[in-house]
Amino acid sequence: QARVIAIANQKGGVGKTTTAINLAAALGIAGKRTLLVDFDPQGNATSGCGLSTASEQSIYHAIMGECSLSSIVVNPGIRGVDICPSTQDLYGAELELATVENREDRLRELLYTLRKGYHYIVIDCPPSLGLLTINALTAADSVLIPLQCEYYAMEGLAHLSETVRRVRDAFNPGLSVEGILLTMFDKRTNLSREVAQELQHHYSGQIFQTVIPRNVRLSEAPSFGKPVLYYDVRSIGAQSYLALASEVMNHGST
Amino acid sequence: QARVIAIANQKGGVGKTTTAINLAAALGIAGKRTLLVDFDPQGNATSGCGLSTASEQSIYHAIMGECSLSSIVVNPGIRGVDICPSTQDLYGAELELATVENREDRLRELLYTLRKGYHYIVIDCPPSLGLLTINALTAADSVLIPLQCEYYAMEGLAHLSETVRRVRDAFNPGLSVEGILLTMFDKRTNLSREVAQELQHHYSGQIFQTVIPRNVRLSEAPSFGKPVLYYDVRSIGAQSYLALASEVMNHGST
Ligand SMILES: Nc1ncnc2c1ncn2[C@@H]1O[C@H](COP(=O)(O)OP(=O)(O)OP(=O)(O)O)[C@@H](O)[C@H]1O
Ligand SMILES: Nc1ncnc2c1ncn2[C@@H]1O[C@H](COP(=O)(O)OP(=O)(O)OP(=O)(O)O)[C@@H](O)[C@H]1O
Ligand SMILES: [Mg+2]
Ligand SMILES: [Mg+2]
Repeated sequence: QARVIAIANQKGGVGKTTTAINLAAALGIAGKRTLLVDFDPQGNATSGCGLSTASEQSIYHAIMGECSLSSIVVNPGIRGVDICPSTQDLYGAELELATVENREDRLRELLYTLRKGYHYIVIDCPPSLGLLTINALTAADSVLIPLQCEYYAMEGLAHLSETVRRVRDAFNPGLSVEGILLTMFDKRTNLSREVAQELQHHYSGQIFQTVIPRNVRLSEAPSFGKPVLYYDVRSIGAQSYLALASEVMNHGST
Repeated sequence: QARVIAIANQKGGVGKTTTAINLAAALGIAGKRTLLVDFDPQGNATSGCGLSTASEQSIYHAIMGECSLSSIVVNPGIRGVDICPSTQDLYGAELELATVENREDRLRELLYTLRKGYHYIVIDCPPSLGLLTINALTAADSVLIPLQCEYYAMEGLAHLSETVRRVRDAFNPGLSVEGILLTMFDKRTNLSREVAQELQHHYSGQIFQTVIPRNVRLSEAPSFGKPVLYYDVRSIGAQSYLALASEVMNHGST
């Protein structure tokens, strides 16, 4: 039975997609069969793995009940990893879901059919707290929160924790916090160190040991359609995501 | 009659808020009375100017017709700049607006009453293409598109241009593109140079001469609640936004 992890933070550009792709790839290399669900209409997790964001059927059609989830699962050629691609159609889902029955539960129902075939399911979320992110939190066993070491990123954390609490109370009592992941850490700046210290103070016990440094190889890899592990495995970015994967594997029992 | 400029891009973390605050402050220093509208529920433009994101009344209440816009305008102590602050209530607006009359037009109607009092109105948008951003594009004379020099940021540009075209056809025939602003440009990386070259190739004529370099002073300033011009005016970040403001002033006739 797969462990489902949602990668969420309404703050934009904090490393959600980069974490979703590279954590999934690292879990795959460690021999864990992993499904990566791209639940962001931008489709960055889809294109970051070399797939097209213009396919006929995608997660949008599955969510709206027009096809099964298994019919859209694709193997992008990354060891141990399958993907549910996203397309721009998903932009319409936020408004279209607003008025349907059990609108928060659609993704959880869909994933139910596939959980037996994987060890992990990783869901990349858009930068918002709308119905797509709520669906992901309702479907997840835990939420992994990437956090850039910057001022604005800290600001949104209290509101995100509040949203997680509300989803736990209303839809998903088992939802826990997998952890807060510091991303784009730049040891040369005071800002990164100050934010990290402040986080340790307010959220101690919830922060991953692994810290992802700012590393240009991480931002170059998507233009080759590959996770960084297949672009430059010796880079500090790749090594950090391998370390993150072992922390995640040690957390759970799968 | 104020010129209304929306700062929009659905890609997260590309520098929308940083541009909105620092462009508004630079226009204020140049003697142009400027209204900064924080239309993002995250409230980063509000807190980045030292104001609280927990006030009783905000742009949310004005949009929902509960108070006038002028009653929520605040002077944050930045020369020539007033602000319409945002609070977390705005998170609810996307869903609440979904089923009301002329839902795309609410912000344009509100701003109509204030346009005479300012030279410029600058609107900070959330990282999405939902009803809040559509409202901002409907109310605007032009859209300024901040673009990080990274692969994923390039990907969303075609879809954003498509959305601008659709808003122009359906709601706002006068909507033009103020320009594409390259942000967080790092001259040490090939990626920044390659993205800049690719942009010049596909969007030539629409790109600002001014390029905003990656500069840590820009990310430090918000923790002091000040635009970078009031935190470190000699920094390259501050100088770049002063240059951007003169380009914007030369574009228009105000
Ligand atoms: N550790 C890192 N070092 C350097 N660049 C990074 C790192 N992590 C992510 N990036 C780059 O920063 C940008 C933002 O990251 P990413 O797109 O993964 O964030 P996101 O949270 O998914 O954004 P969005 O909110 O738009 O979904 C991307 O261009 C990515 O390549
Ligand atoms: N030129 C720059 N140099 C260094 N840091 C920058 C620069 N511009 C913005 N930043 C920092 O990068 C982060 C992202 O910028 P910002 O929050 O302005 O982007 P945004 O597009 O408004 O994000 P969102 O999509 O969440 O609204 C912030 O922490 C900001 O301080
Ligand atoms: Mg993303
Ligand atoms: Mg912003």
